[in-house]
Amino acid sequence: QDILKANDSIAEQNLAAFDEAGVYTVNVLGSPGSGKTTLLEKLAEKLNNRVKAAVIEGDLATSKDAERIEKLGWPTIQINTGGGCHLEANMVSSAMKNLPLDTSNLLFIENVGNLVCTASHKLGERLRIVVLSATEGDDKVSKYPPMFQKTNALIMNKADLLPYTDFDVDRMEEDARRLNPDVEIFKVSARTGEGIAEVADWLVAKRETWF
Amino acid sequence: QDILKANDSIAEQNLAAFDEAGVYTVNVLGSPGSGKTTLLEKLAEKLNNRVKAAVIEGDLATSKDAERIEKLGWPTIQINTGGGCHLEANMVSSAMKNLPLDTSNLLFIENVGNLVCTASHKLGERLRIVVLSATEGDDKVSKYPPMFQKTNALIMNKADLLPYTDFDVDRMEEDARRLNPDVEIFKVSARTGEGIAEVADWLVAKRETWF
Ligand SMILES: Nc1nc2c(ncn2[C@@H]2O[C@H](COP(=O)(O)OP(=O)(O)OP(=O)(O)O)[C@@H](O)[C@H]2O)c(=O)[nH]1
Ligand SMILES: Nc1nc2c(ncn2[C@@H]2O[C@H](COP(=O)(O)OP(=O)(O)OP(=O)(O)O)[C@@H](O)[C@H]2O)c(=O)[nH]1
Ligand SMILES: [Mg+2]
Ligand SMILES: [Mg+2]
Ligand SMILES: [Zn+2]
Ligand SMILES: [Zn+2]
Repeated sequence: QDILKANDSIAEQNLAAFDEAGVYTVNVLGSPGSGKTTLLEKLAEKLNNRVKAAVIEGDLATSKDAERIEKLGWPTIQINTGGGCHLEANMVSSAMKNLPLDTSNLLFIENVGNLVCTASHKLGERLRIVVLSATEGDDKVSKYPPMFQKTNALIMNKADLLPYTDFDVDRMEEDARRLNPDVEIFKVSARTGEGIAEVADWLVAKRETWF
Repeated sequence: QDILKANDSIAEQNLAAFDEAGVYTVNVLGSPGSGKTTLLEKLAEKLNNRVKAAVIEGDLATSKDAERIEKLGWPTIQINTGGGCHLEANMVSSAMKNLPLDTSNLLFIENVGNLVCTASHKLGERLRIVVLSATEGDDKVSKYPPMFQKTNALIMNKADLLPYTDFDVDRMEEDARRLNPDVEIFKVSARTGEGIAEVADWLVAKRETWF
């Protein structure tokens, strides 16, 4: 509780710094392999003429995700936690110093793959999106409630694999709205591009509304 | 570190109690939706004449997984962590009291869906298996090393979906053996049953070798 309070106060400082720099910050959450990085890759195509994006990549180890994002031409910083299960606000504070915030207006923070404790650690974001893949099972919303209670959007990814799963989209939606009545729900395939334009439009609109 | 030490000492006590009762305990790990519960459901068919199994189910919320396991006729206890991201040894100590250990010889503990900190919290298990699904991506072994360093077996699940993914099985195997040269690797589909008999045979053999 004290640890979370300390983290939250640093998150507040980050948020103020982002506001000062005119940067709209988005925390991208979801299980390992849900498709967070692939989603960012696909969003780039739809966002590049409309925003100046930068990325903080969080992982236990390797710079694989940062290398993927760099190919998009977006300024990227990789954080390695070593073994830590979630990004913390102080890690974001340090990473921020090495990003061109003055010439950016949208920052994605791809969090460590984790459907649990990433939910309770604010980083200084304005918006949260959770990527849930159709291959994980439709009971994950009810089984991991804090993540879905605390998100602005639920992005159901891998829609292209729905024919090969027993995923009940209606059940996912009902569970999500019961926990979080105002949550935005998108159904996408980061592989085929289906539904990606809608997510991009929503992100651009959220940023413009805030400014 | 002190917290982990305290946890480990309770884990040691659990291990001693399991040995005393002649129960071989298996920690079942993996991301949310990797297929841990489905694997246990499929293993039951192959194990029921050969072992007396019991299960401790760990989740943040709901008893959905315990209800699925109960249908198999195995004694089951559900632990709900509330928000905690991993099972701890003291939770297992309490749960053990409510299981018929004297008439069981194999205990599965299905851990919270999490590829990170479940790796560093011993529960009193003799064996660890990690379920990695072919839909999560072949880079997960290298990106989440502690989990794969500390496991006895890597069970690649959802082999039936391989045709629809870019999962490179060789890369997964190379990364796993580099981190953990003696790791056992199984490729299965908990949906179709492919490869399940081999996992069951290995579990029975591991239990008999230990006794
Ligand atoms: N079929 C299909 N596969 C996808 C889709 N999106 C991502 N994938 C695959 O899913 C795997 C994981 O994708 P990533 O983008 O690495 O997932 P991630 O959430 O960033 O994973 P971590 O950062 O390690 O937590 C890769 O093999 C992708 O090719 C999709 O919409 N459809
Ligand atoms: N296609 C396919 N789907 C599978 C396979 N194994 C499990 N699934 C599906 O994957 C989803 C998740 O399975 P679960 O068994 O609930 O996964 P889990 O690891 O127990 O999830 P948590 O306990 O919530 O962490 C369900 O929709 C299953 O039907 C498989 O081998 N092939
Ligand atoms: Mg990623
Ligand atoms: Mg389960
Ligand atoms: Zn954590
Ligand atoms: Zn944890």
